[in-house]
Amino acid sequence: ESIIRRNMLLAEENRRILDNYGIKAIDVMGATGSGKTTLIIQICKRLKDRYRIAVIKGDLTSSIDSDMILKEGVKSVQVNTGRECHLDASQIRKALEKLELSSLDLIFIENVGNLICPAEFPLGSHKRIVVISITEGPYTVIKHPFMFMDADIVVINKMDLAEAMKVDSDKLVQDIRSINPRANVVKAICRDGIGIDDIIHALNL
Amino acid sequence: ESIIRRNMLLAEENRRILDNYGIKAIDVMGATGSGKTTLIIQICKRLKDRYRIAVIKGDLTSSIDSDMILKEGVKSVQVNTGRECHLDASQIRKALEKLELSSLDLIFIENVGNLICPAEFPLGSHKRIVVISITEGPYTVIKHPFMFMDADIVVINKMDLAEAMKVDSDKLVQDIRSINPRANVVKAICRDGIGIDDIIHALNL
Ligand SMILES: Nc1nc2c(ncn2[C@@H]2O[C@H](COP(=O)(O)OP(=O)(O)OP(=O)(O)O)[C@@H](O)[C@H]2O)c(=O)[nH]1
Ligand SMILES: Nc1nc2c(ncn2[C@@H]2O[C@H](COP(=O)(O)OP(=O)(O)OP(=O)(O)O)[C@@H](O)[C@H]2O)c(=O)[nH]1
Ligand SMILES: [Mg+2]
Ligand SMILES: [Mg+2]
Repeated sequence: ESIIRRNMLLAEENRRILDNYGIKAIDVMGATGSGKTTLIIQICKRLKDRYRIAVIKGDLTSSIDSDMILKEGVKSVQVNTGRECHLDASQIRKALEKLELSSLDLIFIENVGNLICPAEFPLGSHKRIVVISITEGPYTVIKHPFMFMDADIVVINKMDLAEAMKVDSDKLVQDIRSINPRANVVKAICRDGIGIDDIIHALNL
Repeated sequence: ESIIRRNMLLAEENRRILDNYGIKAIDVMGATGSGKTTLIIQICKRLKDRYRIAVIKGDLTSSIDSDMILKEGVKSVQVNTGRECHLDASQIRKALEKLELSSLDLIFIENVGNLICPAEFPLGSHKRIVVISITEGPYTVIKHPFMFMDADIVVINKMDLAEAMKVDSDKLVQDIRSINPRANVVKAICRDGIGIDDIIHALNL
């Protein structure tokens, strides 16, 4: 599949650019509304005094997330993917050209809300966080094996709703471990800041 | 885009086959874990004495949903899409060939859990239901306009969690109406059977 191959080469170029500037890039992926933006904002609140941060956000349309991040005083670039269900490496390259890379340490790349397509299109990042929500039910991990295979950190979010959902979060942890034994799994309530320090620690930040 | 065009022709063929047998086919779409299977099972409980029903389910892998439906005494065909983020018309054609069409009145087609890709690939159905969950947050509709443009019914599910999520369901209804004024919107708690009769009524069943 030459589209996949071409994307991979562009992703490697992005990675070289980031490494030249000493910038760490972190993918944040997950289904629509799982808590990606909430997580990024919570991380930024804690880290923006120690690191110079920017966020690249992909959505089909609108600048809702990007505007929210700008309100936090964090640089943000919005990428609109139109009908494409994932960001690709060429879009990230263009976004990097809009940022002043010499003045950044850390870039979060929030992908389009989708648990399938982003797994096929690496962007050149150093780490990948996947955010699932307990509200998605018990089979989220089993049904989407490819998304979890390359995850460094998996966040099980909205744990405040675990009881109402009657979903066993320990079973979800097992499902993740059976696909990817080296993934760091953190149970969180991102909206309330619970679990954020563990995620920052897992990122070595 | 010749893949899209070819799919459209196959979808029209599927539609002719269904019409020849007098079978109504209903798409059920929505993000991962929004409540599609729960909705279908609740509808089947109420309708299986009046209609002969089958369900075609698409998932990347596994037969979890199909097995659940079979447990309800309803015929089910599982389609595994591999790395594809949506069902396509050729897969539905093969699934139809596995069913005894002369002994069916109604087919539900539950798509892969994804709010983007299925909108691009019509399957030949008569009606489309889109299930969103209040737990996905306030921007689900605005961020995915294409999915709602052709919806006949939109179900806002998991209303039992609306208060905990602090999401305004009336604003979601407005968002749907501004994209698609003719869509029938039903607030539901599928797990508890609330809203199901309204959905059945909206389907003219
Ligand atoms: N109950 C609960 N709600 C949460 C939590 N974290 C986030 N939310 C809510 O979930 C909704 C979606 O959160 P977002 O952070 O926008 O999710 P997202 O993954 O960025 O969504 P998209 O970018 O649109 O795919 C919002 O209403 C948040 O307030 C949590 O821990 N508990
Ligand atoms: N709280 C609550 N949970 C619900 C409701 N409806 C469904 N659920 C739960 O949500 C989870 C997912 O439901 P499913 O019906 O499997 O969702 P789905 O859309 O078929 O999921 P996929 O086919 O995997 O994309 C399950 O744990 C259900 O029990 C509801 O009205 N309220
Ligand atoms: Mg977001
Ligand atoms: Mg299902």
